[in-house]
Amino acid sequence: VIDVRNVIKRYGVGDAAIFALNDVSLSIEQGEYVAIMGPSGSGKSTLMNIMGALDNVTAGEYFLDGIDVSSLGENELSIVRGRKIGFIFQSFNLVPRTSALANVELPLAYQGIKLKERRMRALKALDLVGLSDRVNHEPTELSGGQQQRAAVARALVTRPALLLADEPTGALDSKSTEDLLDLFDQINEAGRTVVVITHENDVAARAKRIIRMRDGKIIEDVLNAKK
Amino acid sequence: VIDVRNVIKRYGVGDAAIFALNDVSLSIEQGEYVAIMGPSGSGKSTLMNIMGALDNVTAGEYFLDGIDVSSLGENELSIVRGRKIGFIFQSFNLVPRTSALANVELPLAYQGIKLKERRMRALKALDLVGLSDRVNHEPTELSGGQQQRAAVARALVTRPALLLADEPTGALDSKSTEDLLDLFDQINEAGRTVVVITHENDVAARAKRIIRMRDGKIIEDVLNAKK
Ligand SMILES: Nc1ncnc2c1ncn2[C@@H]1O[C@H](COP(=O)(O)OP(=O)(O)OP(=O)(O)O)[C@@H](O)[C@H]1O
Ligand SMILES: Nc1ncnc2c1ncn2[C@@H]1O[C@H](COP(=O)(O)OP(=O)(O)OP(=O)(O)O)[C@@H](O)[C@H]1O
Ligand SMILES: [Mg+2]
Ligand SMILES: [Mg+2]
Repeated sequence: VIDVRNVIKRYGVGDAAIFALNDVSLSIEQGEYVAIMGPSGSGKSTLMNIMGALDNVTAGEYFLDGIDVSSLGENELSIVRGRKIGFIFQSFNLVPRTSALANVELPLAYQGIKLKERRMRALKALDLVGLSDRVNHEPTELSGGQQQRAAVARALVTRPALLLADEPTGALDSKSTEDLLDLFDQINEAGRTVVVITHENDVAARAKRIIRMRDGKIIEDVLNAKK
Repeated sequence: VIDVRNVIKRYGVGDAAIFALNDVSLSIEQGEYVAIMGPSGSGKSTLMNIMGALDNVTAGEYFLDGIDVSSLGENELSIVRGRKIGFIFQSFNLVPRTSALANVELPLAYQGIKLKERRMRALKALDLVGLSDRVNHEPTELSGGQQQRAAVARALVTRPALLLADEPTGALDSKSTEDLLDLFDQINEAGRTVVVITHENDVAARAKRIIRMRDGKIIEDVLNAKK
């Protein structure tokens, strides 16, 4: 599914250049459950943006399901992303002044799914994350944890084969965290690929493989002994 | 310092009304270190916004250093806030397309502090949170954890008597979290009042008093046995 080969992501040039990713190679098969950990600024979100075809590499190659992503135009990329990948961003990225329901329906609207089906699937996804009583609230009318759960519902509503989640439990209390991780387990057991960036050990403990980064490099890639 | 009396915060009317705070009373003395915990949606951020005079109560009273906040106009409120309170928001609230340095200087500029002193104090605050090498980066050029640390620097730069922090470590790895909590300890030992909202037990463990909320009410208010 994911095949990152010698990828460099650089910002700026010369002495002031910052290497967010510095020669990273990584492959992830369908159905894997992988956690990515590492200090603040080590390149985790940058790697997720590359894996989600949201950002370009400075050097190296990236193949998503065998397709060379650099050979696709923006239109083809957004179709591939919309069909295959669910994103949970570190800063939620909900559309402001738009209800939780409309936010969750959005990815389905892009796929041309009719209103009746969209509405039914979006309500079901919001129920899964415990937000049935807040479906008409806009982002400013939701607490931090509720916004994060709405973002999770939006990522799951298209039933993506690949879920990329960046700190999905950062704003959640322990009960909501447990519920969410149980949901991820179910998704993975159904054969979908899950990649989770986290700095919380109890979140990483659910994954079958743990990757650690530092200064833009992968410094460790091990199977989770507890699994 | 903080004297909340029978405060209600309600959104909407009639059957659809939501009581974010439902008859909350709380007083905090100068120099206290208090943690506020509770499930997602239980009213923690709403309570912080009331304590920071950023939001109005539906019913009840709020006294900040003995002053009835409802008797002040917006101009007087922003002076009181600017002088006395440092805020760390759950969603960072950095000014976009503005460098970390300029973001941290902002509260000092509001107080009319000259550029030379502003610059020196802002650089020192950014150094305290480990961001000396990112002072010219704008929010989109910072990782999630770096943005959170810039927001912490901005809250501390005015040396406020009261620090209100909402999930200040949500996006931080364990080392950055430890460093930040050490900083809060130093601030509290210097006699400043610290109020931290968190769902992480190791963050709450640093406080001397722990308050728990549920459905807009305070259900527990105990001294931290470990302290
Ligand atoms: N503008 C609004 N309109 C309607 N309801 C609102 C509004 N703002 C907040 N709420 C509701 O008030 C309740 C309390 O919200 P608050 O943000 O204080 O929760 P919290 O304890 O900080 O939760 P979290 O841990 O998820 O950040 C929530 O149920 C939320 O949906
Ligand atoms: N547009 C940009 N310009 C310059 N530097 C950038 C830019 N975007 C990111 N960076 C830098 O790249 C590095 C990697 O950032 P990234 O967001 O991937 O970190 P992260 O591992 O996700 O950290 P966190 O745990 O804090 O979220 C950081 O040091 C950051 O400052
Ligand atoms: Mg990140
Ligand atoms: Mg909150």
